[in-house]
Amino acid sequence: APRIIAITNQKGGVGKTTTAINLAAALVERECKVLLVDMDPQGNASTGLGIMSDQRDRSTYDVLMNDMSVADAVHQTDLDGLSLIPATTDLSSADIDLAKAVDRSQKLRKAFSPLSQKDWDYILIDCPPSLNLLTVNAMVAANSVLIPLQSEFFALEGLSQLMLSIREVRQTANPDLRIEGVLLTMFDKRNNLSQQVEEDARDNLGEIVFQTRIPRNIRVSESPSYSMPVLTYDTASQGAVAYRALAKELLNRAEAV
Amino acid sequence: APRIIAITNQKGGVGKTTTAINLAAALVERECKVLLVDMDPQGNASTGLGIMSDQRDRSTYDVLMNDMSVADAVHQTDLDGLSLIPATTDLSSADIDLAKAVDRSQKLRKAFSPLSQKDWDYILIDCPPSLNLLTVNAMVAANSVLIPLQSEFFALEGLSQLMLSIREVRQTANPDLRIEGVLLTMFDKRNNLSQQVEEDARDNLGEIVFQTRIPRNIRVSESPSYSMPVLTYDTASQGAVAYRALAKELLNRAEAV
Ligand SMILES: Nc1ncnc2c1ncn2[C@@H]1O[C@H](COP(=O)(O)OP(=O)(O)OP(=O)(O)O)[C@@H](O)[C@H]1O
Ligand SMILES: Nc1ncnc2c1ncn2[C@@H]1O[C@H](COP(=O)(O)OP(=O)(O)OP(=O)(O)O)[C@@H](O)[C@H]1O
Ligand SMILES: [Mg+2]
Ligand SMILES: [Mg+2]
Repeated sequence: APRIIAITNQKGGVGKTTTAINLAAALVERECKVLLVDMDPQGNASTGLGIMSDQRDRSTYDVLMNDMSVADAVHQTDLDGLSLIPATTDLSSADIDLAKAVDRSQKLRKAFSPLSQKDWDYILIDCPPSLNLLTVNAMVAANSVLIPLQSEFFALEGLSQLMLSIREVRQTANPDLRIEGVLLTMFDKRNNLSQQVEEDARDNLGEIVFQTRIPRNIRVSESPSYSMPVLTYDTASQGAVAYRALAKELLNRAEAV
Repeated sequence: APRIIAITNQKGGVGKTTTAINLAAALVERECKVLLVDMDPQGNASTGLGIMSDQRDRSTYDVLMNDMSVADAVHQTDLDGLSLIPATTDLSSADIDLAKAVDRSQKLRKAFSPLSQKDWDYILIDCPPSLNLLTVNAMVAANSVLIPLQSEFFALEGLSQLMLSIREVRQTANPDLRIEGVLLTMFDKRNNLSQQVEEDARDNLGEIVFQTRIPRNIRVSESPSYSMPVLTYDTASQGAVAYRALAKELLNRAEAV
């Protein structure tokens, strides 16, 4: 079966979508077949990969609420090997709609159950900035959670709450849920705050924190306006180099397990 | 009655909390009495003003779910004239708990109804990164909405969705809800992306966009780790100067109306 990774952190603006898009692109460069599932009603991952809002006739909402199969909901992106299930704004009502369903936190997992390694090597799920039913669905369906951590003060504050939620999902619905890793994002080595956050993270979380740090890099934030990952937009940029290093580290960890 | 402003944008990490804390501090400098209500389960505004999680025995959750009065829930901060109702993590379940209540979107407005100008001149509400029942409660209780807009590509994408939600609240629950303004945050004048976002925002939204832009300024992101607004942490910083200019512009607009 594919390896399923939920990219989540309820703190907003920490680089979840940017990591989902660029890690997916870096895995595809390494000959992996990747599916990106956009679970955020904002639809930033969908836009960042060039699937505009008027092209999202089949979406994550359909998979969760209308029993559409993953195979029917998938869109091709401009990148060979990278497929996407886009998000629409009606996903924001899925939270309240799902609350009434019996199997409300299992919907995504059930949709993934027919899938095999032949379909995809990796499924990445971009989560909204909240610990709501959409994020819980992603954690229940996933093998592991990748946590982007912005190198800023407020970012550390939410981490313990997130770890509690992961433990709760592990105890109630998904006993195998692991932490893939914590990823330092928007890192600026000239700035004390970034260094402080890295020190705190490595002291408290140890090996869980990826060695790879993603630097703050303007080319990263420009790339979605051209509907492409930074790896395509500016292949030699610091951002592209860092996301390739992350893919390599992730694949090495997977082999070691 | 106090003027009530909800600071909201479902896009994460755009500067809602930073604006709530520093605009509150700048209004206090101008002799206004201000109450800041933290509606985000992350509790960043509470931490940023020095009310740590073990001191939040009375909180926004109590006001919404346990009929605690605003007067009983208020904490003093280190700043004379600035009071706070802190947020706790159980607020994240308030969303699902509130869904069952009859008057689920009116809870905060009812809690504010006994308040008068003698209590506060301004009430600022820091919202979570989502269009959930907590944010709807804030919009129903508010006179106006202030929208921080990060000067980045993904930021513009969510704006139309937010405007639709504001219109919906105006039509169903709060006919007087106005837009206080759209505030450009983390603005970097050396960077094309920032200039592009400013141009797009002023072209599409005109006068709604504040003249004041908040620059990206490291002192702003350092100040919450010292539990103080940037106005106190580094009074001469570009961030402090910009938030004072914002308070002045806001007060001028209020007089003009
Ligand atoms: N390494 C980086 N260097 C510079 N800018 C970055 C970097 N990573 C992300 N950004 C920018 O920071 C902003 C926030 O990133 P992003 O939208 O990926 O975060 P998010 O966690 O998905 O946000 P949300 O909580 O709203 O879903 C975006 O404008 C993005 O382009
Ligand atoms: N003008 C600025 N210059 C530099 N850094 C800033 C500025 N404004 C905000 N920040 C930093 O950017 C990050 C995001 O800001 P903030 O937490 O206020 O956004 P938010 O919209 O409240 O996020 P959330 O969606 O999680 O509630 C924080 O680490 C903050 O310190
Ligand atoms: Mg995102
Ligand atoms: Mg905030």
